[in-house]
Amino acid sequence: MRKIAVINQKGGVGKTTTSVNLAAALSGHGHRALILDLDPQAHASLHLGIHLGEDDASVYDVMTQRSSVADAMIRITPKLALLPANINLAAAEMELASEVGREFILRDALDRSYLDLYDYIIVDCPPSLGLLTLNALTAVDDILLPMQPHYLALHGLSQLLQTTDLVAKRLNTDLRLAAVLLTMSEPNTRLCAEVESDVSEFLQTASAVESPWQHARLLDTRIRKNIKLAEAPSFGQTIFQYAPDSNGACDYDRAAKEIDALARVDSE
Amino acid sequence: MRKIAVINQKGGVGKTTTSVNLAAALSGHGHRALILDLDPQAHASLHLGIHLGEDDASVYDVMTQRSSVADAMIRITPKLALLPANINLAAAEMELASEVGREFILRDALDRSYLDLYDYIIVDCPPSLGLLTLNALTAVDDILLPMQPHYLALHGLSQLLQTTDLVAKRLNTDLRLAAVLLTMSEPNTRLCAEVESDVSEFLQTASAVESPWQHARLLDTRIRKNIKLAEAPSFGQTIFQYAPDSNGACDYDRAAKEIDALARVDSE
Ligand SMILES: Nc1ncnc2c1ncn2[C@@H]1O[C@H](COP(=O)(O)OP(=O)(O)OP(=O)(O)O)[C@@H](O)[C@H]1O
Ligand SMILES: Nc1ncnc2c1ncn2[C@@H]1O[C@H](COP(=O)(O)OP(=O)(O)OP(=O)(O)O)[C@@H](O)[C@H]1O
Ligand SMILES: [Mg+2]
Ligand SMILES: [Mg+2]
Repeated sequence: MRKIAVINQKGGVGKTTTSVNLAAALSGHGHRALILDLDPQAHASLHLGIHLGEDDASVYDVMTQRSSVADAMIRITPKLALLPANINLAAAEMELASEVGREFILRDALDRSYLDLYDYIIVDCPPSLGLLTLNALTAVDDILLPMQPHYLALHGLSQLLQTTDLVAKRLNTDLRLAAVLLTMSEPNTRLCAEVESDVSEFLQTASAVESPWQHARLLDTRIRKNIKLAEAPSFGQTIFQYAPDSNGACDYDRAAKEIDALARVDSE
Repeated sequence: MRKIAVINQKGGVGKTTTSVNLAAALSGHGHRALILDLDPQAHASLHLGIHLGEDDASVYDVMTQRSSVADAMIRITPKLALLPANINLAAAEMELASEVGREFILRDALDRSYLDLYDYIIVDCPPSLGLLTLNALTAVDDILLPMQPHYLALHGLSQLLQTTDLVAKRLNTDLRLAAVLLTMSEPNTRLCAEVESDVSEFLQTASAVESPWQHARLLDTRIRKNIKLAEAPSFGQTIFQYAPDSNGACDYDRAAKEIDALARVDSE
C-alpha cells in the first residue's frame, strides 16, 4: 500500500484536482484507491458530488474516534472510495492543538482501520502547513507536490523543504518527497519555461544533500490547463467520467502511470 | 479613509494580485494607498520585491507591539506603501489564540498608528477564515471578494456569508461586503457564464435580507486571465510598472475606478 499526501501551502495550484483525478486514474488502471479529504473546505468531497451535513460521518469523526473509517467511507466506483470531510474539520486544528501527539492523530486513526486492501491512499491537504497538513505528513510515506509554474511557486518550495525536513527528522523518518507535478501548465509561455527550469535546478541541488527530497523527481507529465478539469466538479465527476477524451484525462492518466512506475522502482 | 479586506478562503483566486494591483491603481489615480500583507506566506510583499528576513520589522511586530507601523512600513512609490509580512506571522495564529480580544489585535495596532494620511488601506488575507482573517474583518469596514468563476467559488460564498454575519453581529457592526470582483476570468467559457449568473443570483437573494451583504455589488469589471499579471511578481513590480498597456493593467484600473465610485456613493 502506498500512502501519498498531496501538499502545497500555496492556494489554488491543483491539489484537489490532482488528488481526485490521480486516484481516479490509478483506480482505472486496476488499483484500489482511497481519497482522504483533509481540507475543512471539503473540496475533494464536493468535487465528487458529496455534500456532507454537519452530522454525517467524516474524516473528523474518524480522527476523534467517533466513527470508523469503514462507516465514514463512501464508495465512488468499485475501485475508488472517498473518506469525506466537512466543516467540522475547521475546528480540529484548534481542538487538537493541545492533544498529546497532536501530529499523529490521523496516523493512529488509519492504523486502527482495515485499509490493507487499498493499493493507494491519496490525502488532499488544505493550503497551509498547519496541524492538518502535519497530520498528513506523519501518516504517509510519500509527498506529491503539485505546482503551478508561476513565480511564487518557487518561494513555497524552500519553506516546504524546511517543514518536511523537520517532520522527517522528528516525526516520520519514512517520509520523502516522491514527485513534483507541474499543473495548470501553459506550455508555450516564457514564465512557464522559466519556472520549470528553476524547479529542475532546485531539485538537482536538493539531490546532493541527504534529506527527504534527495530522490525527488520532477514528473515528465505536465497537467495542461484544460477547462474540462474545472467543469468536472460542477457535475460531481472525475475527469474520466466527465470528459474521458480530454487533455485533462490524458494528462492525469499519464501522471498516474509515472507515479505507479516510481512506486514499483522504489520497492525493489 | 477607507479600509478594505481582500478575502476569500479559497486558494489561488487572485487575492494577492488584486490587493497589490488595486492599491497600485488607486495610488495612480492620486489616492494614498497602503497595502497590508496579512499572509504568513508574504506573497504581497514578495510580489513587490520585498523579501523580509526573520529579524526585519513586519506586520507581526506591529501586532505584537515590537514595532510601530511607521518603522515597519516600506515606501513603494510616493503614493503607495506596504506594511510587509514574513514567516513570523505563521506563529501568530497559535500565539495569539489565547489572548484576550484576540480578534482585535490588528485593529488596536492600527488605531495606535498615524494612518489618517492614507485614503485606502488594503489588507491581503491568507486562504483561510482563521484568526488572521478575523483580525482583518474587525479592522476594516469593507470586504472585497475576488472570485474565480469556477464551480467551487460558489461553495465558499455561503460559508463566507456565515462568518461575516457572525463578525458583524459580535465584533464589528460597521462591516459589510462592498463588492465581488470576478478574477482570472475566461469570458467565453460556459463555466464562467454559469458561475457569473449564479453569483449574481446569490447576491440578489442576499440583498433581500438585512446582513453585511445586503448592498453587495458584483463589479462590472472582470479581471481577465492575462499572463502579464502572473509575470509581474517575478520582477517585483505592479502591473502598472511591468506592463502598463496590458489587459491586466486596464482591468485593474477599471476595477479601481468602480470601487472608488462606490466609496463616494456610500459616504453621501
Ligand atoms: N489543469 C487545470 N486546468 C484548468 N482548471 C484547473 C486545472 N486544475 C485545476 N483547475 C481549477 O482551478 C481551481 C483550483 O484548483 P484546485 O481547487 O484543485 O486547487 P487547490 O490547490 O486544491 O486549491 P486550494 O488551495 O484552495 O485547496 C479549481 O476551480 C479547479 O477546477
Ligand atoms: N488575471 C490573472 N491572469 C493570470 N494569472 C493570474 C491572474 N490573477 C492572478 N494570477 C496568478 O495566479 C496565481 C494565483 O494568484 P494569487 O496569488 O493572487 O491568488 P491568491 O488568492 O492570493 O492565492 P492564495 O490563496 O495562495 O493567497 C499567481 O501566480 C498569480 O500571479
Ligand atoms: Mg484544494
Ligand atoms: Mg495570496
